Amino acid sequence: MTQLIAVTNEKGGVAKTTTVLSLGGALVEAGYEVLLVDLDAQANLTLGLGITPAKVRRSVADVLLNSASVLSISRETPIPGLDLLPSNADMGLAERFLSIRQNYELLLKNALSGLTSYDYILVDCPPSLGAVTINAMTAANLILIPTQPEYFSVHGLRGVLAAIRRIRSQHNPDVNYRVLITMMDRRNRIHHNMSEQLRATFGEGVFQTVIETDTKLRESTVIGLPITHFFSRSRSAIQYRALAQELTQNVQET
Amino acid sequence: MTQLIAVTNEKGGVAKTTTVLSLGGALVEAGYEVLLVDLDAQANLTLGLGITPAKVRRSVADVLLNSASVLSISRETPIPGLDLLPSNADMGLAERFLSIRQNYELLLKNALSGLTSYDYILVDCPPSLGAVTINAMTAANLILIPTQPEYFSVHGLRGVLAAIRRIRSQHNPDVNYRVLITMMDRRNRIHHNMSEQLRATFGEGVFQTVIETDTKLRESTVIGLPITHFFSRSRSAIQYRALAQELTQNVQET
Ligand SMILES: Nc1ncnc2c1ncn2[C@@H]1O[C@H](COP(=O)(O)OP(=O)(O)OP(=O)(O)O)[C@@H](O)[C@H]1O
Ligand SMILES: Nc1ncnc2c1ncn2[C@@H]1O[C@H](COP(=O)(O)OP(=O)(O)OP(=O)(O)O)[C@@H](O)[C@H]1O
Ligand SMILES: [Mg+2]
Ligand SMILES: [Mg+2]
Repeated sequence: MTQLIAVTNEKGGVAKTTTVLSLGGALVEAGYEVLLVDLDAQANLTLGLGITPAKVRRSVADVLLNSASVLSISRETPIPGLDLLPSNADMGLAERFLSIRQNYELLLKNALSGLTSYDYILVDCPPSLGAVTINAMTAANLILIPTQPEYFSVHGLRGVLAAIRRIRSQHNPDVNYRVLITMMDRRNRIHHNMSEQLRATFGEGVFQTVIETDTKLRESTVIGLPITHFFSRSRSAIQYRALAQELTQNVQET
Repeated sequence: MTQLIAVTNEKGGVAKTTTVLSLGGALVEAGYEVLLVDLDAQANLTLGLGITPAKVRRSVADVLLNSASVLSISRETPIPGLDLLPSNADMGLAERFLSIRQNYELLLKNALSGLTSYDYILVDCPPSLGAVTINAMTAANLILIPTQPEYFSVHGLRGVLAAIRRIRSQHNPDVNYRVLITMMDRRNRIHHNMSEQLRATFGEGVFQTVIETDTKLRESTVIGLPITHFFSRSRSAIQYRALAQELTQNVQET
């Protein structure tokens, strides 16, 4: 049964795209068939796989706005078993014009419903809680919320959880969520305190796995490969593999 | 003559809010009268000044959506000479519903036009190029673009510059822009290479002042004060003062 995971947080720069790229790489290494979906007009996920967004003629925006089929836009990536639905600047139009349609929240879920050959579909969201992110949350089995252990990030969880409550009451009552601590600097006192606070507040709702800062991740985005396939023995590759293992063992109720 | 500076970048987590807070503190220290405007539904600028967004009943959203007067929502902050137009979650509604109005781009410019007693108005934008950010760019004399010297951030400038070209051709032909390098780690090779690339591409269009990583900035957000008033001798307080000086001396053509 295909598991769809929406990776989202209204807070910017918390490693949403990096998590989709790296977790995707780790899941493929573990033998799963994986589809990545780029819902951000910035198209960083597309860029992070070595594809120039300006050269993408048909993107996920065509699927959402013009009912293009998913298969007509999907691409293979340099990694066998890892496919991509790319984004481009048109996604900005989707953000502005989707919400005036009736039942716009279900567009992504319906478009992806036939893709039963994938074990996991990972969706990268923009830093907002607008129409595009709502689509991803409505289609999701799990909402994975990357969070830096910093004041603005932790405060921002409130808005994301309010959106999840709305989604549960409308179209997706069974969706779970889990928080992933990212870009953690173990020597930093604020990071330590905020991580403790997150575990105290969310308990099982926080992944055991923590992703620490690792400058190799910055290098992998320039090269256009997930960290698992760029620098296999790096700290972040090892940590994202641990995340993939934790995820595949138990997508828990929260 | 009041100078309005919109601090914006579609890329998330590049220190837009931190720059508005810190630069605001530095300008007030130098004797200027300053108004900060929070246009982000996350309301991090409001939070960073010690105000709980959930308790803000009337925000900038009321000004944009319901023609509330600016004076009816403006607040003093703990810092004399530094006032704030706060945000709250209603700003999400502004992002969704503004763009269907005729000439929506001019709403902020018109609302702020009577505030001649301020020397500087600094506007914090959400990580997007939607209707709210377009309002800020249209009202601005200068668009300040904080950018981390990393691949996704530098690539994202393309989208911001395209938006500036559109704004110049429509309602604001004289607006300038300048890039500010933020969260720089001088020991990091990628940061060094990307900074060189930015200077080679933009020349004078990049501030001389660079803001380096400084964990004291993280602590100041928790306390609710700009870094200049929280830890006056810290590296980032000194660098944001240098930025204020560079800004007040020459808001150059780019
Ligand atoms: N663990 C890490 N260690 C060091 N750098 C990291 C780490 N994770 C991500 N980064 C870097 O931090 C920056 C922010 O990450 P990323 O772009 O993935 O965040 P995002 O949440 O997708 O941002 P946005 O809100 O703009 O979509 C990127 O330049 C990325 O390379
Ligand atoms: N120079 C710096 N050194 C260390 N940390 C910093 C620095 N500048 C900002 N930060 C921290 O990095 C995080 C991101 O900064 P900030 O929230 O200001 O970015 P932003 O661009 O406003 O994000 P968003 O796109 O979500 O609005 C914050 O937790 C902030 O405290
Ligand atoms: Mg991203
Ligand atoms: Mg911000």
